Amino acid sequence: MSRIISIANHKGGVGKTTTTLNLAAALSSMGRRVLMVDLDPQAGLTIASGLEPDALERSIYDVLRRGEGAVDTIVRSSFGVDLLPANIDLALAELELVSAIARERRLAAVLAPLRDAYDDILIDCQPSLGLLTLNALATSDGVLIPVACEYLALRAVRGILLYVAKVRGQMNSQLRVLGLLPTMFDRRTRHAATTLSQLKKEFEPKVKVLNHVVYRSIRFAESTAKGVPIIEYAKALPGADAYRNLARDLIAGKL
Amino acid sequence: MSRIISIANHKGGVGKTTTTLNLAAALSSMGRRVLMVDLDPQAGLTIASGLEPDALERSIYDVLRRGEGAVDTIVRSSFGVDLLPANIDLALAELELVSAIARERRLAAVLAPLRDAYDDILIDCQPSLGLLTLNALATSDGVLIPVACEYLALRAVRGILLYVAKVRGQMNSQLRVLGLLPTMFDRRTRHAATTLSQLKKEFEPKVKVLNHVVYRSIRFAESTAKGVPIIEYAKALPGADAYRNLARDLIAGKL
Ligand SMILES: Nc1ncnc2c1ncn2[C@@H]1O[C@H](COP(=O)(O)OP(=O)(O)OP(=O)(O)O)[C@@H](O)[C@H]1O
Ligand SMILES: Nc1ncnc2c1ncn2[C@@H]1O[C@H](COP(=O)(O)OP(=O)(O)OP(=O)(O)O)[C@@H](O)[C@H]1O
Ligand SMILES: [Mg+2]
Ligand SMILES: [Mg+2]
Repeated sequence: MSRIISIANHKGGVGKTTTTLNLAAALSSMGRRVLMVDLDPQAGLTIASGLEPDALERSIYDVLRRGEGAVDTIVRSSFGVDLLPANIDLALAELELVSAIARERRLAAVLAPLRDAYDDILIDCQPSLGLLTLNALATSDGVLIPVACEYLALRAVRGILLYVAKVRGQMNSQLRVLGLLPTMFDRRTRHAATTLSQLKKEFEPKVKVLNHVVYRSIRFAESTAKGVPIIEYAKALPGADAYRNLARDLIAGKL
Repeated sequence: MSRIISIANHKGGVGKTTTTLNLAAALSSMGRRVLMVDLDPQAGLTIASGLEPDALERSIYDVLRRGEGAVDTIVRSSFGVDLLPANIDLALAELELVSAIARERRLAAVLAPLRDAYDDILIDCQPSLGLLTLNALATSDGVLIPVACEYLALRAVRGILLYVAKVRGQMNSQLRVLGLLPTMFDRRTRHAATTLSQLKKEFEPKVKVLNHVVYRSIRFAESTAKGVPIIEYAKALPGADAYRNLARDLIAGKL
């Protein structure tokens, strides 16, 4: 039975898509059977996986609407990991789901038949706390929260933690925060170090601030443009190590 | 009668809040009467203006719900520009507005009585294309689209342009794209230059790619943490010039 992990944070541009892709690639390179789910209408994960959202015959929108058919919608990413892809149609799902029955559990129903086929299912969430993100958290065992090491991202953390606590209280008592993943840490500036120490001061020990700090590097944007994960594009990059170590610790049950 | 400009892009972390704040400060320093509107439940603009979202007695959520009372909700930011502030309650507005009458024009009704008191009203939008952003675009004369000079941000531009065209066609024929504002341009990497030239190739001449390129600098995150606009915090920074020149060109009607 697979573990389902959401990568979520309503603050935009903190590295959710980058984390989903690179963690999935690292887990897969260690022998795990991994499925990525793109739950963002911008389809960043689908694009970064080397696919054209507009060229997809079926996407996760169709699956959510019909409540079935995930198996036939899964495609292979450019680096060999399975993906349930998205396109802009998914933006319709938010308004269409509002009046549906069991609207928060559509994704859970859709993923249920897949759970024996994979060890890990990673869901890339959009930068908002609407119905799609709610669907992701409602069906997840854990949530990984990337936090860019900058002031506004730090200030947004309280909001996502409150939201996760609400979902755990009202819909999914299994849901655990796996940790806050520091991203885009710029070693050349004091600002990042100050932000990271504030993050620890404010949220530890209730929530773990992961020590797999992902340093800022332009290699991430370059690798995304090529549809190649960082662990292949820039093997020796500290950021690649961070995602490999994160994958290893996840497999070892340390998170 | 004031001009209303939305700063919008569903791609997260591209500099929407930073642009709203610094453009507002620059316009105000040139004698314009400016109102900022925070339309994002994360309340980034409210925080960066030196205010505590949780300590607000009234916020834009109350105003949207009641359909009035904006004048009594406006507060002064730490740098002297008026702000219609937000807090996390605004996340409720999205679901509550769905079934309201004239749900797309709530913001227009609320801002109408203020239009004679200001020259420019700048609306900071959240990273999604839901009802709040729709309200902003439905009442705007122009939309400014910040685009980080990185691959995934480039790929998201088509999506926001299609959405703006839809709003112009169905709700607000005045709505114009003022331009794509290149942000976070890292001069040390080829990736930014490649992305910027692709942006121009793909979207000009239909849409203007503004030449006020905002270079990447940690000074932006530092200034936001202090609640001080970049034009005061780091006057000589090229990024401060970019926002000053953008303000000057807006006043001169060049955009
Ligand atoms: N450690 C890093 N160092 C430098 N750049 C990074 C890093 N991680 C991600 N990036 C880049 O930063 C940008 C934002 O990352 P990404 O798109 O993964 O964030 P996101 O949280 O998924 O954004 P959104 O909120 O729009 O979904 C991308 O251009 C990405 O390539
Ligand atoms: N030119 C720049 N150079 C470097 N950092 C910048 C620049 N502009 C903004 N930033 C920083 O990048 C981060 C993202 O910017 P900002 O929060 O303004 O984006 P946004 O589009 O409003 O994000 P969201 O999608 O979450 O609303 C912030 O930490 C901000 O301080
Ligand atoms: Mg993303
Ligand atoms: Mg913002």
